[in-house]
This record gives sequence, structure tokens and C-alpha cells, in this order.
Amino acid sequence: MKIIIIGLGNFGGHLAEKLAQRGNEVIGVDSSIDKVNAMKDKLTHAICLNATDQMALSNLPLKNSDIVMVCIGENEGANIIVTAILKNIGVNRLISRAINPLHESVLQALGVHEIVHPEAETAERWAKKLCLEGVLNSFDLNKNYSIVEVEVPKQYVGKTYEDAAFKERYNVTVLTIIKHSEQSSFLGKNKIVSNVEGAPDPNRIIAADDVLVVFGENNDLQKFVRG
Amino acid sequence: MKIIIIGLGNFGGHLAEKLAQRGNEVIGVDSSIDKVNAMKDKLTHAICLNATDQMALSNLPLKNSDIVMVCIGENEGANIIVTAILKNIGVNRLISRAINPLHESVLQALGVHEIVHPEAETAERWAKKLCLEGVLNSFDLNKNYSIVEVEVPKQYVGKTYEDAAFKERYNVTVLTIIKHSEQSSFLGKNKIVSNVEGAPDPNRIIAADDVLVVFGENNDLQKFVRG
Ligand SMILES: Nc1ncnc2c1ncn2[C@@H]1O[C@H](COP(=O)(O)OP(=O)(O)OP(=O)(O)O)[C@@H](O)[C@H]1O
Ligand SMILES: Nc1ncnc2c1ncn2[C@@H]1O[C@H](COP(=O)(O)OP(=O)(O)OP(=O)(O)O)[C@@H](O)[C@H]1O
Repeated sequence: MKIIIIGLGNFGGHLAEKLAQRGNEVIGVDSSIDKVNAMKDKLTHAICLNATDQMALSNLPLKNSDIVMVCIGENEGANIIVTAILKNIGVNRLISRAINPLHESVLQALGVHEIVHPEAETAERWAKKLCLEGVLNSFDLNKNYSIVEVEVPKQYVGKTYEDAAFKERYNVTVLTIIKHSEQSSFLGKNKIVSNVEGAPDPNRIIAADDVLVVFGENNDLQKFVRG
Repeated sequence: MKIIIIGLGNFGGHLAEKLAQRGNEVIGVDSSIDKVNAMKDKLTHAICLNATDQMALSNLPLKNSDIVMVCIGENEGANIIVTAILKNIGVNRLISRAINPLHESVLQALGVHEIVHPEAETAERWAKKLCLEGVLNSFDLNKNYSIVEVEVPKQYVGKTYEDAAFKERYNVTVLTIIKHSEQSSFLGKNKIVSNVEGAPDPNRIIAADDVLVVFGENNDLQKFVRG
């Protein structure tokens, strides 16, 4: 895809880099020449310009881009002005970053429906992660159902999966087992490699380092995680 | 849990609020009285102090807390100093925010192993989301396997799940179907309610608004999503 990222701060810069790594054509824009130079070799193009300058902004291939994203952070005013200019010119898909609820309502009033909240979205994930001990990762399907990646509760180590009877006991479904192992690369550094092993054989013995991917209702998952 | 959050900016503030909503005892700390006042009613306690002041910091119930998190952002120096003070005093679990790779290596040198990167973590999720069209949500199990929430590919609407034969055709497993529907609350506002319906009956007819939760290897998922 052809993507224009305006604002190459911590969020915009990382996003531009990741999108470029995934094979997209990414143009990065920033008013700071240092930020532009830091991204020069990682993107298709890195351009230094002040995005609130409508003349300068319209020289970009805006109409030709699949996505234009405004990632300017602290400077709320600039973020809003740039968003308004882009809304006026008309782009295929516009996504803007919001700094706070008031800023967000201004963006919505401008007709922007895809809004990113980098700090708040990470805060939400970490709040969930910190509250579910032993849960390495989780994925909400809806308000009541999730899929979680969790270390097997200690009291079942040594039993077979059939004896543990997680479905009968907790009403949760084990989708697959993941094994994490340390592999040393030829540079001598250790990295964690994880192997997805598939749904457990009923006769398989539960090992202490089995990581389970489990699906179920949140209340049932909580009881299962707490053992 | 008892949690102390130092730095109530966009990230720290949201995190403190979310943790408090989940029933934890949260003490929020910030050097700005405005930030402290904004959080007063949402947390157990909100305290105004300069966290780089070791005397002031040690008056907090540090040893008694399960988690202490340094969420100071822009002020790299302050973040490092506060982290160093906490490492010295010794807390049960210390998590610090890193602003950039150099800052992160300093934190690691100080012995901090749990590090948050709010902007970079959100950038990663959005890069993935933008690249997988039609994928509403995804959950990495490891480098090669994921679980994705995706709208059913249009060409299968009207067929039965058995005829569609997703497992045979793409080597992906449909874990469950989710139905999203609009419900109007008595305030007249519409909200989206999603119903997790479980694994599909082979004779069930695929509807255009079926949302599938699918598990498989990333390359197979890509082919499936692209239809
Ligand atoms: N008018 C503008 N035109 C182009 N770029 C801009 C403009 N205003 C700000 N920027 C750039 O946007 C980037 C991100 O914005 P800023 O640094 O203000 O926010 P931030 O909250 O620190 O961002 P992040 O959290 O992503 O690091 C910066 O690199 C800045 O140079
Ligand atoms: N020495 C300190 N003691 C206590 N609080 C501090 C100190 N230094 C900074 N803070 C607070 O930390 C909070 C977050 O830091 P800051 O605003 O510098 O970073 P930020 O990148 O804008 O954060 P965010 O992205 O979370 O909004 C601010 O509310 C600030 O008042």
C-alpha cells in the first residue's frame, strides 16, 4: 500500500518504519530535519516540511495514497490544522492521532472516524496484563469472551490432559500448547523461540513449562487462571 | 493489588485509572498539581511530589506495594533518576517506561527487566492492523502462528461451512463465529453488541455478516483473508 505518515515522533516514526518493513511504500513527513534524516534510509521517502502549510502539503501524492495518517502528538493545534487541511483536500483514508478527549471530539466533528490513542491503548493493554497474573497475553473476542495465553496452573503438572479435564472443570477450551525454548544464535546471544504444538493429546502429560492457549468466558478464565 | 504509578501523563494517567477501575489500590504521583487534582477522585490517593527527591519518594509505601511503575515520559533524565532511586530502595516489582533505545539500555543496565514502550507498542499493533485488510483484530501466538478475527471472505457467503471447507482449502481452523448486532439502549444511543456463537455447525449457511475467529500459520491466514 501507499502510505503517508505525518509526524515522525516516537509513534509516527515507529509506525512508518514497521509499515515499510512489511513492504509498503511509505512517505514520512516531519518539520524537524533531524527526524527526517533519522528516517531517510528506512522509508521510501522522508520529507522535511511544515504540514500546516497547505501549499507544501498539497505537493505530496495525497490523492494517490491509500492511507494518510496524522501522527503529530504534543502539538494539538498543528494536529488539528493538518487534519482539517487533509479533510478539505480529500484523501482516500484519513487516520488521526488524538491527544485527549477534547481533541478527539474536535477530530470527530471534522469527520475523522479512525482515531489512534497510542498512550491510552497501551495503558489499557498493560492494565489488563497486570491484573491477570500468569496470563502472558490476551485477546478479547467481545465483552465476555477472550482467548488467553497462560502458564499451566501448577497443581496439574504431572497429570494427563484428560485427567486435568479443564473443559469439564472450568468450562474453558484448550486450543493449543506453546513451548518456549531458548536458542543460542551463532552470535552467542540467546533468543526465545516458541513452538505452537496444536491441541493436546488427551494422554499427554502436563509439563511445568507448558503454555496453554485457552478460550472461554472471562469469569471461567479467571477461575482457571487462579487455579 | 497495591500499585504506585509515578507520572500521570497520558500513559500513566490512563493506566492508573484503568487499574483503579479494576479494583486495585492505586496511588498516583506527579509533580504537577493539575495532574494530581485531575486524578484525585479516580484513584485511592493522588500525591503531588517530585519523584527525583529521594526523601519525598521514600515516604510512599514502596515496600508495601506489589508494583511500582515509572511512567514519566519526555523527561528521560527524571525517569532514569527515579528508576535508580527505586532500584536502590528495592521494591517488589519495578516497571519503567522507555523513551528510546538508548534510554532502554540504561534501564536494563540498572537491572530493570520489565519495560513499557507505549508509542512503539501501539505503532506495532496498528502496522499489523493496517496491513491485514478485513482483519478486525489479531493475536500473535508466536512468530508464525496467530489467531485473527476476520469478516468471512465474500465468495463463500451462501455456502455451508462444510462446503467452504476452510481447513482443507487453507489449512486454517475456525474456532468460533461472532455476530455483531446494533442494540439501542434506552437512552436512544446505538451500541454494538457482539455474540460469541461457538464453532460452526458444518451444515450452517455462511452469512455475509459472520465474523470468524480463525487460527493458523500466518502465511495460510494471509491467503485465507485475501480469499
Ligand atoms: N506542523 C508540523 N509539521 C510536520 N511535523 C510536525 C509538525 N508539528 C510537529 N511535527 C512533528 O510531529 C512529531 C510528533 O509530535 P510531537 O513530538 O509533538 O509529539 P509527541 O507526543 O512527542 O509524539 P510521540 O509521542 O509520537 O513521540 C515530531 O517529530 C514533530 O517534529
Ligand atoms: N520528577 C518528576 N516527579 C513526578 N512526576 C513527574 C516528574 N517529571 C515528570 N513528571 C510527570 O510525568 C508525567 C508524564 O511525563 P511527560 O509529560 O514528561 O511525558 P509524556 O511523554 O508527555 O507522557 P505521556 O506520553 O504519558 O503523556 C507528567 O504528568 C509529568 O508532570
